[in-house]
Amino acid sequence: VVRLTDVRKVYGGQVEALRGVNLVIEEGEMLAIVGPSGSGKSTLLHMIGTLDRPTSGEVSVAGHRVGELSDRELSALRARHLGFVFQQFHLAPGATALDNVADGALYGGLPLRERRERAAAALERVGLGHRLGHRPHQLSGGEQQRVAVARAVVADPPLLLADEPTGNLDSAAGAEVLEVLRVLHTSGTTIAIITHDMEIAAWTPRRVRVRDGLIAADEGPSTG
Amino acid sequence: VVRLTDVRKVYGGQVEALRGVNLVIEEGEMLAIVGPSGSGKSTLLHMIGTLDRPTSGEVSVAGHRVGELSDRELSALRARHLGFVFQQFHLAPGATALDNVADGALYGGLPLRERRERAAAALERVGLGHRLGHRPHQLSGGEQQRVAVARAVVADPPLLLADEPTGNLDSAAGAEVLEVLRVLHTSGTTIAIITHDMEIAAWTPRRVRVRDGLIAADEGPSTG
Ligand SMILES: Nc1ncnc2c1ncn2[C@@H]1O[C@H](COP(=O)(O)OP(=O)(O)OP(=O)(O)O)[C@@H](O)[C@H]1O
Ligand SMILES: Nc1ncnc2c1ncn2[C@@H]1O[C@H](COP(=O)(O)OP(=O)(O)OP(=O)(O)O)[C@@H](O)[C@H]1O
Ligand SMILES: [Mg+2]
Ligand SMILES: [Mg+2]
Repeated sequence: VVRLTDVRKVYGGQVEALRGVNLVIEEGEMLAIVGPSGSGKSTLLHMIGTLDRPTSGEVSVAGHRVGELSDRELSALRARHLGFVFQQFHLAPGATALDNVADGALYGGLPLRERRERAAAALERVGLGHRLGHRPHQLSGGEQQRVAVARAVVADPPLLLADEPTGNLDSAAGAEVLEVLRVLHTSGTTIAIITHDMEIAAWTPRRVRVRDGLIAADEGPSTG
Repeated sequence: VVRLTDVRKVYGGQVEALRGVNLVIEEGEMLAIVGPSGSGKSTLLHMIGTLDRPTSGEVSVAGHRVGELSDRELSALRARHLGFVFQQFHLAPGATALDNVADGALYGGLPLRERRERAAAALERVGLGHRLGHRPHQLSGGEQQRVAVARAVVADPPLLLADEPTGNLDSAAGAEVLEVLRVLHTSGTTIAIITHDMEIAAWTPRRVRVRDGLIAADEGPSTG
């Protein structure tokens, strides 16, 4: 469902964030992406998620060669196929937790009331049933992170990309998030999780280790 | 150096984030503040750091009763006594990593060039000597977090309050941050660290456990 071929990403003509990455993610897989801070993990996720274009090399998602699509076609592809949990959350500051999550289901064609019902259910699964009406600045760091998780899963995307989804959570709240991901995975969702938590990395079937803009190791199912 | 007496904090007349907290922090201590997401830790840190006023109860910092100071006097007190690492970093988006950190030493009366030298040294100690000229949006999540740490320590404040300073870091980068904190502590700095990392909590001499807006336990030196 995802194929990266010799992908390079250079920022400002100087910083080589990715230096020739080859990666294949099969449908239904769950993998962790680990590596030192600054090694290129979030950049890699942005390439997989088509949020940014590589400097060179090819990205293919759901059979489409991303480099051949217009921005509009890319936007439609993302809406259909991808869910994101961003490292910095990127919640809409003016909307409640409920509406932030309901917006996650915007492309499914469902009416607002139904999207809000799904949003409430998703928020309850990450322990935020008592915070539906709070806006992001009225939430703790870990609560904002969980809203970001709920928003990504509510649309039930075929491919879910999560960048450090538990970094601000205690073990109990983190376990709730992982349970949501585990259930999604069992129902067929393909999931890639960037994490600094070695327990999570040990829990996923596959581990992709990034170092200095390259994939240093790829351990577990669907590899080599 | 810090005394909280029966501190309560209610948001919007409804959310009781702190429900009667009593806490004493002696000069030169290092403690971890732990507890579930949403339990009141960041709110507690904001009370200790005088960034917000309690709904009721008293806060005393460096011998001053905070409730009796004007906003201007409070601002001066903070500038002299406190350093912060925020959970959401709060870096200046238009300034480089170097200048973000140099601003941390603004109240010491040092000229810009000297502040920049100190800033460069602080950034090198957290492994960012190669990112001095990058602006926040040109840094990874963990790099931004480390810039926030460097900015808090560069002024050598008597009291350092760090909210989840390693949540976005791998173990190597996290260890660099902890080493910076350890060295500061050895030189006499009083340090309070909010963390979800149980290894860090085990490493500090004292652990304050927060639960539902109350201090549920206080283990280690300088207690009971
Ligand atoms: N401005 C606000 N208005 C209403 N409720 C708020 C506001 N700020 C925080 N809260 C609530 O107060 C509670 C405590 O928040 P706080 O940020 O102190 O938690 P925390 O322990 O730091 O959590 P985390 O580990 O997730 O960072 C949370 O349940 C949060 O929803
Ligand atoms: N817009 C940019 N301009 C210049 N350099 C950038 C830019 N964005 C990222 N970088 C650099 O590219 C490198 C990789 O960044 P990336 O965000 O992918 O790291 P990461 O592995 O996700 O790190 P972390 O674990 O800290 O989140 C970093 O060293 C960063 O400084
Ligand atoms: Mg990252
Ligand atoms: Mg917090």
